[in-house]
Amino acid sequence: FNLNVMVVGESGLGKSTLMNTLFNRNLYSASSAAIPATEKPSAVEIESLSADIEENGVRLHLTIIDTPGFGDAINNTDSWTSIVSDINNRFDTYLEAESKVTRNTIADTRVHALIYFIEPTGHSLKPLDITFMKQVHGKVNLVPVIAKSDTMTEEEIVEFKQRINDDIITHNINIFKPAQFENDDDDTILSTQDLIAKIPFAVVGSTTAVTTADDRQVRGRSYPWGVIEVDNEEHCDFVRLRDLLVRNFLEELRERTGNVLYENYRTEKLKK
Amino acid sequence: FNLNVMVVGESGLGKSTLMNTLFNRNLYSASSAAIPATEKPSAVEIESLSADIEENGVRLHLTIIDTPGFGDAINNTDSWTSIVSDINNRFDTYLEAESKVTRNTIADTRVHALIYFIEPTGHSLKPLDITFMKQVHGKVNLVPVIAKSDTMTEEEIVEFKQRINDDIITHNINIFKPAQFENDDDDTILSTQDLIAKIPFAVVGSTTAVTTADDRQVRGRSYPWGVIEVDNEEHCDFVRLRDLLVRNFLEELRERTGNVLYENYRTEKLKK
Ligand SMILES: Nc1nc2c(ncn2[C@@H]2O[C@H](COP(=O)(O)OP(=O)(O)O)[C@@H](O)[C@H]2O)c(=O)[nH]1
Ligand SMILES: Nc1nc2c(ncn2[C@@H]2O[C@H](COP(=O)(O)OP(=O)(O)O)[C@@H](O)[C@H]2O)c(=O)[nH]1
Repeated sequence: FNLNVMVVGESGLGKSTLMNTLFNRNLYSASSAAIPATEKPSAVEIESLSADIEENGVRLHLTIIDTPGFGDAINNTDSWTSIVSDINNRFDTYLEAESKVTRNTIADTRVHALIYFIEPTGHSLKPLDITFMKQVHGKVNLVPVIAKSDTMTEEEIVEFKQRINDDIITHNINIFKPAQFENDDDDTILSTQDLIAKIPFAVVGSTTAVTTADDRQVRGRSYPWGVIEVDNEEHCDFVRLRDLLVRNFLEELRERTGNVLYENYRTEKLKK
Repeated sequence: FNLNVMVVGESGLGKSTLMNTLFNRNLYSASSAAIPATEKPSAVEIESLSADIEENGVRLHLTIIDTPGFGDAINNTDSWTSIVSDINNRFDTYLEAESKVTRNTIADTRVHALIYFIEPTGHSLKPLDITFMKQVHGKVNLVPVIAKSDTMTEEEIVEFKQRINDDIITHNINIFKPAQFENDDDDTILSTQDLIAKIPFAVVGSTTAVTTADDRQVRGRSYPWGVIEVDNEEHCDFVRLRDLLVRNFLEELRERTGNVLYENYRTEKLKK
Protein backbone atom coordinates (compact mmCIF):
# COMPACT_ATOMS: atom_id res chain seq x y z
CA PHE A 1 0.00 0.00 0.00
CA ASN A 2 0.96 3.67 -0.26
CA LEU A 3 2.86 5.78 2.24
CA ASN A 4 3.16 9.44 1.29
CA VAL A 5 5.51 11.56 3.39
CA MET A 6 5.97 15.27 2.84
CA VAL A 7 9.27 16.81 3.94
CA VAL A 8 9.57 20.53 4.77
CA GLY A 9 12.43 22.67 6.06
CA GLU A 10 15.05 25.14 4.90
CA SER A 11 17.94 23.92 2.78
CA GLY A 12 20.84 22.31 4.59
CA LEU A 13 18.97 20.76 7.51
CA GLY A 14 19.82 17.22 6.41
CA LYS A 15 16.40 16.40 4.92
CA SER A 16 17.67 14.39 1.95
CA THR A 17 20.13 12.55 4.15
CA LEU A 18 17.44 11.73 6.71
CA MET A 19 15.07 10.34 4.07
CA ASN A 20 17.89 8.17 2.70
CA THR A 21 18.64 7.00 6.23
CA LEU A 22 15.01 6.22 7.12
CA PHE A 23 14.44 4.08 4.08
CA ASN A 24 17.97 2.77 3.80
CA ARG A 25 18.55 3.76 0.21
CA ASN A 26 19.94 6.65 -1.80
CA LEU A 27 16.64 8.19 -2.86
CA TYR A 28 18.44 11.54 -2.99
CA SER A 29 21.90 11.93 -4.40
CA ALA A 30 24.43 14.44 -3.13
CA SER A 31 24.26 16.44 -6.36
CA SER A 32 21.79 18.98 -5.04
CA ALA A 33 24.43 20.04 -2.54
CA ALA A 34 26.26 22.06 -5.16
CA ILE A 35 23.46 24.30 -6.46
CA PRO A 36 24.59 27.92 -5.94
CA ALA A 37 22.22 30.25 -4.11
CA THR A 38 21.47 32.29 -7.23
CA GLU A 39 20.26 29.26 -9.13
CA LYS A 40 17.95 27.99 -6.43
CA PRO A 41 14.22 28.10 -7.20
CA SER A 42 12.72 31.51 -6.41
CA ALA A 43 9.45 29.89 -5.37
CA VAL A 44 8.80 26.75 -3.38
CA GLU A 45 8.63 23.73 -5.68
CA ILE A 46 6.91 20.42 -5.07
CA GLU A 47 8.88 17.33 -6.17
CA SER A 48 7.92 13.71 -5.70
CA LEU A 49 10.17 10.68 -5.56
CA SER A 50 8.69 7.17 -5.36
CA ALA A 51 10.15 3.78 -4.56
CA ASP A 52 8.83 0.32 -3.78
CA ILE A 53 10.30 -0.77 -0.50
CA GLU A 54 9.90 -3.48 2.07
CA GLU A 55 9.81 -2.62 5.76
CA ASN A 56 9.39 -5.33 8.40
CA GLY A 57 8.01 -7.73 5.81
CA VAL A 58 5.48 -5.14 4.62
CA ARG A 59 5.70 -3.96 1.02
CA LEU A 60 5.17 -0.22 0.65
CA HIS A 61 4.88 2.11 -2.29
CA LEU A 62 6.70 5.02 -0.70
CA THR A 63 6.45 8.56 -2.02
CA ILE A 64 8.52 11.39 -0.57
CA ILE A 65 7.17 14.82 -1.43
CA ASP A 66 10.00 17.30 -1.24
CA THR A 67 9.53 21.07 -1.04
CA PRO A 68 12.80 22.71 -2.18
CA GLY A 69 12.97 26.47 -1.75
CA PHE A 70 10.95 26.65 1.47
CA GLY A 71 12.53 29.13 3.89
CA ASP A 72 15.50 29.82 1.62
CA ALA A 73 14.61 33.20 0.14
CA ILE A 74 15.24 36.64 1.60
CA ASN A 75 11.46 37.08 1.69
CA ASN A 76 9.64 33.91 2.76
CA THR A 77 6.14 35.41 2.98
CA ASP A 78 3.64 32.95 1.52
CA SER A 79 6.35 30.32 1.09
CA TRP A 80 3.78 27.88 2.44
CA THR A 81 1.22 28.57 -0.29
CA SER A 82 2.31 25.97 -2.84
CA ILE A 83 2.72 23.41 -0.05
CA VAL A 84 -0.80 23.94 1.30
CA SER A 85 -2.14 23.82 -2.27
CA ASP A 86 -0.44 20.52 -2.88
CA ILE A 87 -1.93 18.99 0.26
CA ASN A 88 -5.38 20.30 -0.72
CA ASN A 89 -5.02 19.07 -4.32
CA ARG A 90 -4.32 15.59 -3.06
CA PHE A 91 -7.48 15.69 -0.93
CA ASP A 92 -9.45 16.98 -3.95
CA THR A 93 -8.09 14.18 -6.13
CA TYR A 94 -9.29 11.65 -3.57
CA LEU A 95 -12.64 13.41 -3.22
CA GLU A 96 -13.21 13.23 -6.95
CA ALA A 97 -12.17 9.61 -7.18
CA GLU A 98 -14.41 8.72 -4.25
CA SER A 99 -17.43 10.14 -6.02
CA LYS A 100 -16.79 7.97 -9.04
CA VAL A 101 -15.58 4.48 -8.08
CA THR A 102 -15.84 2.05 -5.22
CA ARG A 103 -13.55 3.22 -2.40
CA ASN A 104 -11.22 0.29 -2.22
CA THR A 105 -9.80 0.78 -5.71
CA ILE A 106 -8.72 4.41 -5.18
CA ALA A 107 -4.98 5.09 -5.19
CA ASP A 108 -4.28 7.04 -1.99
CA THR A 109 -1.98 9.96 -2.79
CA ARG A 110 -2.94 11.98 0.29
CA VAL A 111 -0.15 13.16 2.59
CA HIS A 112 0.06 10.68 5.49
CA ALA A 113 2.73 12.53 7.45
CA LEU A 114 4.54 15.86 7.16
CA ILE A 115 8.02 15.95 8.71
CA TYR A 116 8.89 19.52 9.62
CA PHE A 117 12.60 20.21 10.19
CA ILE A 118 13.44 22.63 13.00
CA GLU A 119 16.84 24.32 12.80
CA PRO A 120 18.91 23.45 15.91
CA THR A 121 19.32 27.07 17.08
CA GLY A 122 19.06 26.20 20.75
CA HIS A 123 16.59 29.05 21.32
CA SER A 124 12.95 28.40 20.37
CA LEU A 125 10.71 28.13 17.31
CA LYS A 126 11.13 30.80 14.62
CA PRO A 127 8.24 32.91 13.30
CA LEU A 128 8.32 30.92 10.03
CA ASP A 129 8.19 27.60 11.93
CA ILE A 130 5.11 28.67 13.87
CA THR A 131 3.33 30.20 10.88
CA PHE A 132 3.96 27.17 8.70
CA MET A 133 2.92 24.59 11.24
CA LYS A 134 -0.34 26.46 11.89
CA GLN A 135 -1.05 26.45 8.15
CA VAL A 136 -0.86 22.65 7.92
CA HIS A 137 -1.60 21.07 11.30
CA GLY A 138 -5.32 20.71 10.47
CA LYS A 139 -4.53 18.95 7.19
CA VAL A 140 -1.69 16.53 7.93
CA ASN A 141 -0.19 14.42 10.69
CA LEU A 142 2.48 16.90 11.74
CA VAL A 143 5.78 15.40 12.89
CA PRO A 144 8.29 18.13 13.86
CA VAL A 145 11.89 17.00 14.29
CA ILE A 146 15.01 18.78 15.51
CA ALA A 147 17.36 18.60 12.53
CA LYS A 148 21.08 17.77 12.82
CA SER A 149 20.70 17.27 16.55
CA ASP A 150 24.35 16.22 16.87
CA THR A 151 24.90 20.00 16.94
CA MET A 152 23.54 20.04 20.48
CA THR A 153 24.68 18.58 23.78
CA GLU A 154 22.29 16.39 25.79
CA GLU A 155 21.39 19.27 28.14
CA GLU A 156 20.83 21.68 25.25
CA ILE A 157 18.45 19.18 23.61
CA VAL A 158 16.40 18.80 26.78
CA GLU A 159 16.06 22.58 27.16
CA PHE A 160 15.37 23.15 23.46
CA LYS A 161 12.63 20.49 23.41
CA GLN A 162 11.09 22.12 26.48
CA ARG A 163 10.97 25.54 24.80
CA ILE A 164 9.65 24.07 21.54
CA ASN A 165 6.90 22.23 23.39
CA ASP A 166 6.03 25.46 25.26
CA ASP A 167 5.78 27.28 21.91
CA ILE A 168 3.60 24.44 20.53
CA ILE A 169 1.22 24.76 23.45
CA THR A 170 1.21 28.59 23.38
CA HIS A 171 0.34 28.64 19.70
CA ASN A 172 -2.10 25.72 19.82
CA ILE A 173 -0.18 23.72 17.26
CA ASN A 174 -1.53 20.22 16.74
CA ILE A 175 1.32 17.67 16.68
CA PHE A 176 0.77 14.02 15.74
CA LYS A 177 0.82 11.84 18.84
CA PRO A 178 0.21 8.10 18.65
CA ALA A 179 -3.03 7.09 20.32
CA GLN A 180 -2.98 5.08 23.52
CA PHE A 181 -5.70 2.55 24.07
CA GLU A 182 -7.09 1.28 27.36
CA ASN A 183 -6.72 -2.34 26.39
CA ASP A 184 -3.07 -1.99 25.34
CA ASP A 185 -0.69 -4.17 27.34
CA ASP A 186 1.61 -2.43 29.78
CA ASP A 187 4.67 -2.77 27.57
CA THR A 188 2.93 -1.06 24.69
CA ILE A 189 1.65 1.72 26.92
CA LEU A 190 5.13 2.33 28.35
CA SER A 191 6.88 2.35 25.01
CA THR A 192 4.23 4.64 23.46
CA GLN A 193 4.47 7.06 26.38
CA ASP A 194 8.24 6.96 26.12
CA LEU A 195 7.97 7.77 22.40
CA ILE A 196 5.57 10.66 23.03
CA ALA A 197 7.85 12.04 25.75
CA LYS A 198 10.67 12.42 23.22
CA ILE A 199 8.69 14.59 20.80
CA PRO A 200 10.02 16.56 18.94
CA PHE A 201 12.56 13.89 17.99
CA ALA A 202 16.18 15.04 17.88
CA VAL A 203 17.38 13.33 14.70
CA VAL A 204 20.66 12.65 12.96
CA GLY A 205 20.94 11.09 9.51
CA SER A 206 23.69 9.25 7.69
CA THR A 207 24.02 6.58 5.05
CA THR A 208 27.80 6.36 5.44
CA ALA A 209 29.38 3.52 7.35
CA VAL A 210 31.93 4.64 9.92
CA THR A 211 34.08 2.76 12.41
CA THR A 212 33.62 3.38 16.14
CA ALA A 213 36.42 3.58 18.72
CA ASP A 214 35.66 -0.02 19.66
CA ASP A 215 35.79 -1.15 16.04
CA ARG A 216 32.12 -1.55 15.20
CA GLN A 217 30.84 -0.62 11.73
CA VAL A 218 27.83 1.69 12.13
CA ARG A 219 25.80 4.27 10.19
CA GLY A 220 27.01 7.58 11.55
CA ARG A 221 29.20 10.64 11.30
CA SER A 222 32.88 10.62 12.11
CA TYR A 223 34.39 13.71 13.76
CA PRO A 224 37.95 14.22 15.04
CA TRP A 225 36.52 14.05 18.58
CA GLY A 226 34.28 11.02 18.19
CA VAL A 227 31.75 9.03 16.17
CA ILE A 228 28.00 9.64 16.43
CA GLU A 229 25.90 6.56 15.71
CA VAL A 230 22.53 7.14 14.04
CA ASP A 231 20.96 3.93 15.38
CA ASN A 232 22.21 4.44 18.95
CA GLU A 233 19.39 5.69 21.18
CA GLU A 234 21.95 7.28 23.52
CA HIS A 235 23.06 9.51 20.66
CA CYS A 236 19.78 10.67 19.07
CA ASP A 237 16.09 9.88 18.52
CA PHE A 238 16.42 8.50 14.97
CA VAL A 239 15.21 5.03 15.96
CA ARG A 240 12.04 6.51 17.46
CA LEU A 241 11.28 8.49 14.31
CA ARG A 242 11.75 5.34 12.25
CA ASP A 243 9.41 3.44 14.59
CA LEU A 244 6.81 6.20 14.28
CA LEU A 245 6.95 6.44 10.52
CA VAL A 246 7.54 2.93 9.25
CA ARG A 247 7.07 0.47 12.04
CA ASN A 248 4.60 0.68 14.88
CA PHE A 249 2.44 3.61 13.85
CA LEU A 250 2.38 3.43 10.08
CA GLU A 251 -1.21 2.18 10.03
CA GLU A 252 -2.32 4.82 12.50
CA LEU A 253 -0.84 7.61 10.34
CA ARG A 254 -2.77 6.36 7.30
CA GLU A 255 -5.99 5.86 9.24
CA ARG A 256 -5.92 9.26 10.89
CA THR A 257 -5.35 10.82 7.47
CA GLY A 258 -8.38 9.03 6.06
CA ASN A 259 -10.73 9.09 9.04
CA VAL A 260 -9.96 12.46 10.61
CA LEU A 261 -7.97 14.87 8.43
CA TYR A 262 -9.61 13.98 5.12
CA GLU A 263 -13.08 13.93 6.68
CA ASN A 264 -12.47 17.43 8.15
CA TYR A 265 -11.35 18.66 4.73
CA ARG A 266 -14.35 17.13 3.02
CA THR A 267 -16.76 18.62 5.57
CA GLU A 268 -15.21 22.08 5.24
CA LYS A 269 -15.28 21.86 1.47
CA LEU A 270 -18.91 20.74 1.28
CA LYS A 271 -19.92 23.63 3.56
CA LYS A 272 -18.70 26.16 0.99
CA PHE B 1 42.76 52.11 22.36
CA ASN B 2 39.41 51.17 20.82
CA LEU B 3 38.46 47.98 19.04
CA ASN B 4 34.92 47.97 17.61
CA VAL B 5 33.63 44.66 16.28
CA MET B 6 30.21 44.28 14.68
CA VAL B 7 28.58 40.85 14.81
CA VAL B 8 25.95 39.80 12.25
CA GLY B 9 24.05 36.56 11.68
CA GLU B 10 20.71 34.91 12.30
CA SER B 11 19.72 33.94 15.82
CA GLY B 12 21.10 30.68 17.16
CA LEU B 13 24.42 30.60 15.29
CA GLY B 14 26.44 30.89 18.51
CA LYS B 15 27.33 34.57 18.14
CA SER B 16 27.03 35.49 21.82
CA THR B 17 28.92 32.38 22.84
CA LEU B 18 31.70 33.11 20.34
CA MET B 19 32.14 36.69 21.55
CA ASN B 20 32.33 35.44 25.14
CA THR B 21 34.89 32.84 24.05
CA LEU B 22 37.04 35.31 22.07
CA PHE B 23 37.35 37.76 24.92
CA ASN B 24 37.22 35.19 27.70
CA ARG B 25 34.39 36.76 29.63
CA ASN B 26 30.61 36.58 29.88
CA LEU B 27 29.80 39.72 27.89
CA TYR B 28 26.53 38.05 26.94
CA SER B 29 24.46 36.07 29.40
CA ALA B 30 22.37 33.08 28.45
CA SER B 31 19.13 34.96 29.17
CA SER B 32 18.48 35.89 25.58
CA ALA B 33 18.16 32.22 24.81
CA ALA B 34 14.65 32.11 26.15
CA ILE B 35 13.02 34.93 24.19
CA PRO B 36 10.06 33.40 22.34
CA ALA B 37 9.79 34.01 18.61
CA THR B 38 6.76 36.26 18.94
CA GLU B 39 8.56 38.66 21.28
CA LYS B 40 11.67 39.04 19.13
CA PRO B 41 12.27 42.47 17.61
CA SER B 42 10.40 42.91 14.33
CA ALA B 43 13.19 45.05 12.92
CA VAL B 44 16.93 44.66 13.21
CA GLU B 45 18.23 46.43 16.32
CA ILE B 46 21.71 47.75 17.01
CA GLU B 47 23.02 47.09 20.51
CA SER B 48 26.48 47.89 21.86
CA LEU B 49 28.31 46.27 24.74
CA SER B 50 31.65 47.64 25.92
CA ALA B 51 34.36 46.29 28.19
CA ASP B 52 37.95 47.21 29.05
CA ILE B 53 40.09 44.17 28.44
CA GLU B 54 43.71 43.22 28.25
CA GLU B 55 44.96 41.03 25.42
CA ASN B 56 48.63 40.06 25.16
CA GLY B 57 49.66 42.90 27.47
CA VAL B 58 47.68 45.41 25.36
CA ARG B 59 44.81 47.25 27.01
CA LEU B 60 41.76 47.58 24.75
CA HIS B 61 38.46 49.34 25.04
CA LEU B 62 36.40 46.68 23.28
CA THR B 63 32.95 47.35 21.87
CA ILE B 64 30.82 44.58 20.40
CA ILE B 65 28.01 45.88 18.19
CA ASP B 66 25.28 43.26 18.09
CA THR B 67 22.50 43.20 15.51
CA PRO B 68 19.64 41.10 16.93
CA GLY B 69 16.80 40.39 14.56
CA PHE B 70 18.90 40.08 11.41
CA GLY B 71 17.71 37.18 9.26
CA ASP B 72 15.10 36.06 11.81
CA ALA B 73 11.90 37.36 10.26
CA ILE B 74 9.71 35.67 7.67
CA ASN B 75 10.49 38.62 5.38
CA ASN B 76 14.13 39.73 5.64
CA THR B 77 14.07 42.27 2.80
CA ASP B 78 16.03 45.37 3.86
CA SER B 79 17.12 43.69 7.09
CA TRP B 80 20.53 45.17 6.36
CA THR B 81 19.32 48.76 6.30
CA SER B 82 19.75 49.64 9.98
CA ILE B 83 23.14 47.87 9.98
CA VAL B 84 24.45 49.87 7.00
CA SER B 85 23.08 53.07 8.58
CA ASP B 86 24.92 52.34 11.80
CA ILE B 87 28.22 51.82 9.97
CA ASN B 88 27.68 55.06 8.04
CA ASN B 89 26.70 56.99 11.16
CA ARG B 90 29.94 55.98 12.80
CA PHE B 91 31.89 57.26 9.77
CA ASP B 92 29.87 60.51 9.85
CA THR B 93 30.58 60.95 13.56
CA TYR B 94 34.30 60.61 12.86
CA LEU B 95 34.08 62.96 9.85
CA GLU B 96 32.44 65.64 11.95
CA ALA B 97 34.91 65.24 14.79
CA GLU B 98 37.83 65.40 12.34
CA SER B 99 36.67 68.74 11.02
CA LYS B 100 36.68 70.22 14.52
CA VAL B 101 39.61 68.92 16.58
CA THR B 102 43.12 67.62 16.12
CA ARG B 103 42.98 64.03 14.91
CA ASN B 104 44.70 62.27 17.75
CA THR B 105 42.08 63.21 20.32
CA ILE B 106 39.13 61.75 18.43
CA ALA B 107 37.44 58.70 19.96
CA ASP B 108 37.35 56.08 17.20
CA THR B 109 33.91 54.45 17.16
CA ARG B 110 34.14 53.21 13.57
CA VAL B 111 33.59 49.51 12.91
CA HIS B 112 37.02 47.87 12.67
CA ALA B 113 35.77 44.40 11.76
CA LEU B 114 32.41 42.82 10.92
CA ILE B 115 32.12 39.13 11.71
CA TYR B 116 29.48 37.57 9.50
CA PHE B 117 28.11 34.18 10.66
CA ILE B 118 27.40 31.64 7.94
CA GLU B 119 24.94 28.87 8.82
CA PRO B 120 26.66 25.46 8.49
CA THR B 121 24.22 24.12 5.86
CA GLY B 122 26.91 22.24 3.96
CA HIS B 123 25.65 23.62 0.63
CA SER B 124 26.74 27.17 -0.28
CA LEU B 125 26.02 30.81 0.61
CA LYS B 126 22.37 31.81 0.91
CA PRO B 127 20.83 34.73 -1.01
CA LEU B 128 20.70 36.77 2.22
CA ASP B 129 24.39 36.06 2.95
CA ILE B 130 25.45 37.28 -0.48
CA THR B 131 23.18 40.34 -0.48
CA PHE B 132 24.29 41.39 3.00
CA MET B 133 28.00 40.95 2.39
CA LYS B 134 27.80 43.01 -0.79
CA GLN B 135 26.08 45.78 1.16
CA VAL B 136 28.95 46.11 3.63
CA HIS B 137 32.19 44.84 2.08
CA GLY B 138 33.13 48.33 0.89
CA LYS B 139 32.62 49.81 4.35
CA VAL B 140 34.10 47.30 6.81
CA ASN B 141 36.79 44.67 7.13
CA LEU B 142 34.56 41.69 6.41
CA VAL B 143 35.39 38.49 8.29
CA PRO B 144 32.97 35.66 7.37
CA VAL B 145 33.03 32.61 9.65
CA ILE B 146 31.33 29.24 9.48
CA ALA B 147 29.23 29.13 12.65
CA LYS B 148 28.96 26.05 14.89
CA SER B 149 31.42 24.20 12.69
CA ASP B 150 31.34 21.15 14.99
CA THR B 151 28.17 20.35 13.01
CA MET B 152 30.39 19.35 10.10
CA THR B 153 32.95 16.61 9.50
CA GLU B 154 36.45 17.53 8.30
CA GLU B 155 35.61 16.61 4.69
CA GLU B 156 32.35 18.57 4.77
CA ILE B 157 34.19 21.66 6.03
CA VAL B 158 36.76 21.46 3.23
CA GLU B 159 34.02 21.18 0.58
CA PHE B 160 31.83 23.86 2.16
CA LYS B 161 34.76 26.32 2.36
CA GLN B 162 35.48 25.60 -1.32
CA ARG B 163 31.92 26.41 -2.35
CA ILE B 164 31.77 29.51 -0.16
CA ASN B 165 35.03 30.79 -1.64
CA ASP B 166 33.67 30.10 -5.15
CA ASP B 167 30.55 32.12 -4.30
CA ILE B 168 32.73 34.93 -2.90
CA ILE B 169 34.70 35.08 -6.14
CA THR B 170 31.59 34.80 -8.35
CA HIS B 171 29.89 37.68 -6.56
CA ASN B 172 33.01 39.81 -6.18
CA ILE B 173 32.72 39.95 -2.42
CA ASN B 174 35.67 41.65 -0.73
CA ILE B 175 36.84 39.62 2.28
CA PHE B 176 39.44 40.93 4.73
CA LYS B 177 42.81 39.27 4.13
CA PRO B 178 45.89 40.18 6.14
CA ALA B 179 48.53 41.87 4.01
CA GLN B 180 51.77 40.11 3.24
CA PHE B 181 54.94 42.19 2.98
CA GLU B 182 58.07 41.47 0.97
CA ASN B 183 60.37 42.04 3.90
CA ASP B 184 58.46 39.71 6.25
CA ASP B 185 60.53 36.82 7.54
CA ASP B 186 59.72 33.37 6.19
CA ASP B 187 57.94 32.26 9.37
CA THR B 188 55.59 35.24 9.23
CA ILE B 189 54.89 34.69 5.54
CA LEU B 190 54.11 31.01 6.10
CA SER B 191 51.84 31.58 9.07
CA THR B 192 49.99 34.42 7.29
CA GLN B 193 49.49 32.28 4.18
CA ASP B 194 48.32 29.43 6.37
CA LEU B 195 45.83 31.79 8.05
CA ILE B 196 44.52 33.07 4.71
CA ALA B 197 44.16 29.51 3.42
CA LYS B 198 41.73 28.71 6.23
CA ILE B 199 39.30 31.54 5.39
CA PRO B 200 36.36 31.41 6.08
CA PHE B 201 37.26 30.17 9.56
CA ALA B 202 35.23 27.22 10.82
CA VAL B 203 34.59 28.28 14.42
CA VAL B 204 33.28 26.75 17.60
CA GLY B 205 32.63 28.69 20.80
CA SER B 206 32.37 27.72 24.43
CA THR B 207 33.02 29.25 27.82
CA THR B 208 32.29 26.00 29.65
CA ALA B 209 35.10 23.86 30.97
CA VAL B 210 34.79 20.20 30.05
CA THR B 211 36.97 17.17 30.74
CA THR B 212 38.54 15.28 27.84
CA ALA B 213 38.90 11.48 27.57
CA ASP B 214 42.51 11.85 28.73
CA ASP B 215 41.49 13.99 31.69
CA ARG B 216 42.45 17.48 30.55
CA GLN B 217 40.28 20.48 31.48
CA VAL B 218 39.52 22.44 28.31
CA ARG B 219 37.06 25.00 26.91
CA GLY B 220 34.74 22.93 24.77
CA ARG B 221 31.52 21.04 24.23
CA SER B 222 30.86 17.61 25.67
CA TYR B 223 28.81 15.16 23.61
CA PRO B 224 28.01 11.51 24.38
CA TRP B 225 30.38 10.58 21.54
CA GLY B 226 33.28 12.89 22.40
CA VAL B 227 34.58 16.27 23.49
CA ILE B 228 35.33 19.08 21.03
CA GLU B 229 38.04 21.46 22.21
CA VAL B 230 37.69 25.09 21.15
CA ASP B 231 41.43 25.84 21.40
CA ASN B 232 42.50 22.69 19.55
CA GLU B 233 43.50 23.54 15.98
CA GLU B 234 42.70 19.96 14.93
CA HIS B 235 39.08 20.55 15.95
CA CYS B 236 38.29 24.03 14.53
CA ASP B 237 39.72 27.39 13.43
CA PHE B 238 38.88 29.32 16.61
CA VAL B 239 42.53 30.02 17.41
CA ARG B 240 43.06 31.54 13.97
CA LEU B 241 40.06 33.84 14.35
CA ARG B 242 41.37 34.94 17.73
CA ASP B 243 44.80 35.62 16.19
CA LEU B 244 43.21 37.65 13.40
CA LEU B 245 41.03 39.74 15.64
CA VAL B 246 43.01 40.33 18.81
CA ARG B 247 46.57 39.27 18.32
CA ASN B 248 48.58 39.57 15.13
CA PHE B 249 46.34 41.65 12.92
CA LEU B 250 44.53 43.94 15.32
CA GLU B 251 46.57 46.95 14.24
CA GLU B 252 46.05 46.13 10.56
CA LEU B 253 42.26 45.99 11.02
CA ARG B 254 42.26 49.46 12.65
CA GLU B 255 44.61 50.92 10.07
CA ARG B 256 42.73 49.59 7.07
CA THR B 257 39.52 51.02 8.55
CA GLY B 258 41.12 54.44 8.91
CA ASN B 259 43.32 54.56 5.82
CA VAL B 260 41.20 52.72 3.26
CA LEU B 261 37.55 52.19 4.22
CA TYR B 262 37.05 55.56 5.93
CA GLU B 263 38.90 57.41 3.20
CA ASN B 264 36.68 55.75 0.56
CA TYR B 265 33.58 56.75 2.51
CA ARG B 266 34.81 60.32 2.92
CA THR B 267 35.66 60.62 -0.79
CA GLU B 268 32.26 59.25 -1.84
CA LYS B 269 30.50 61.59 0.60
CA LEU B 270 32.35 64.70 -0.53
CA LYS B 271 31.54 63.90 -4.18
CA LYS B 272 27.83 64.20 -3.41
N1 LIG C 1 25.68 17.42 11.67
C1 LIG C 1 24.87 16.79 10.81
N2 LIG C 1 25.03 17.01 9.48
C2 LIG C 1 24.19 16.36 8.64
C3 LIG C 1 23.17 15.50 9.11
N3 LIG C 1 22.49 15.02 8.04
C4 LIG C 1 23.08 15.55 6.96
N4 LIG C 1 24.12 16.36 7.31
C5 LIG C 1 24.98 17.13 6.42
O1 LIG C 1 24.35 18.35 6.12
C6 LIG C 1 24.58 18.71 4.76
C7 LIG C 1 23.25 18.92 4.04
O2 LIG C 1 22.54 17.70 4.05
P1 LIG C 1 21.31 17.47 3.07
O3 LIG C 1 20.75 16.12 3.37
O4 LIG C 1 21.73 17.74 1.67
O5 LIG C 1 20.30 18.61 3.56
P2 LIG C 1 18.98 19.19 2.84
O6 LIG C 1 19.39 20.42 2.09
O7 LIG C 1 18.06 19.54 3.97
O8 LIG C 1 18.43 18.09 1.97
C8 LIG C 1 25.45 17.60 4.17
O9 LIG C 1 26.80 18.02 4.26
C9 LIG C 1 25.18 16.43 5.09
O10 LIG C 1 26.24 15.51 5.14
C10 LIG C 1 23.03 15.30 10.52
O11 LIG C 1 22.17 14.59 11.02
N5 LIG C 1 23.91 15.98 11.31
N1 LIG D 1 27.29 23.08 18.19
C1 LIG D 1 27.58 24.29 18.67
N2 LIG D 1 26.68 24.93 19.44
C2 LIG D 1 27.01 26.14 19.91
C3 LIG D 1 28.24 26.77 19.60
N3 LIG D 1 28.27 27.98 20.20
C4 LIG D 1 27.11 28.11 20.86
N4 LIG D 1 26.34 27.00 20.70
C5 LIG D 1 25.02 26.75 21.26
O1 LIG D 1 24.05 27.31 20.38
C6 LIG D 1 22.98 27.91 21.13
C7 LIG D 1 22.82 29.36 20.76
O2 LIG D 1 24.02 30.05 21.10
P1 LIG D 1 24.05 31.64 21.22
O3 LIG D 1 25.46 32.04 21.53
O4 LIG D 1 22.98 32.12 22.14
O5 LIG D 1 23.69 32.06 19.72
P2 LIG D 1 23.25 33.50 19.14
O6 LIG D 1 21.76 33.51 19.11
O7 LIG D 1 23.83 33.55 17.76
O8 LIG D 1 23.85 34.56 20.02
C8 LIG D 1 23.30 27.66 22.60
O9 LIG D 1 22.63 26.47 23.00
C9 LIG D 1 24.80 27.44 22.59
O10 LIG D 1 25.26 26.62 23.65
C10 LIG D 1 29.17 26.06 18.78
O11 LIG D 1 30.27 26.53 18.44
N5 LIG D 1 28.79 24.83 18.35
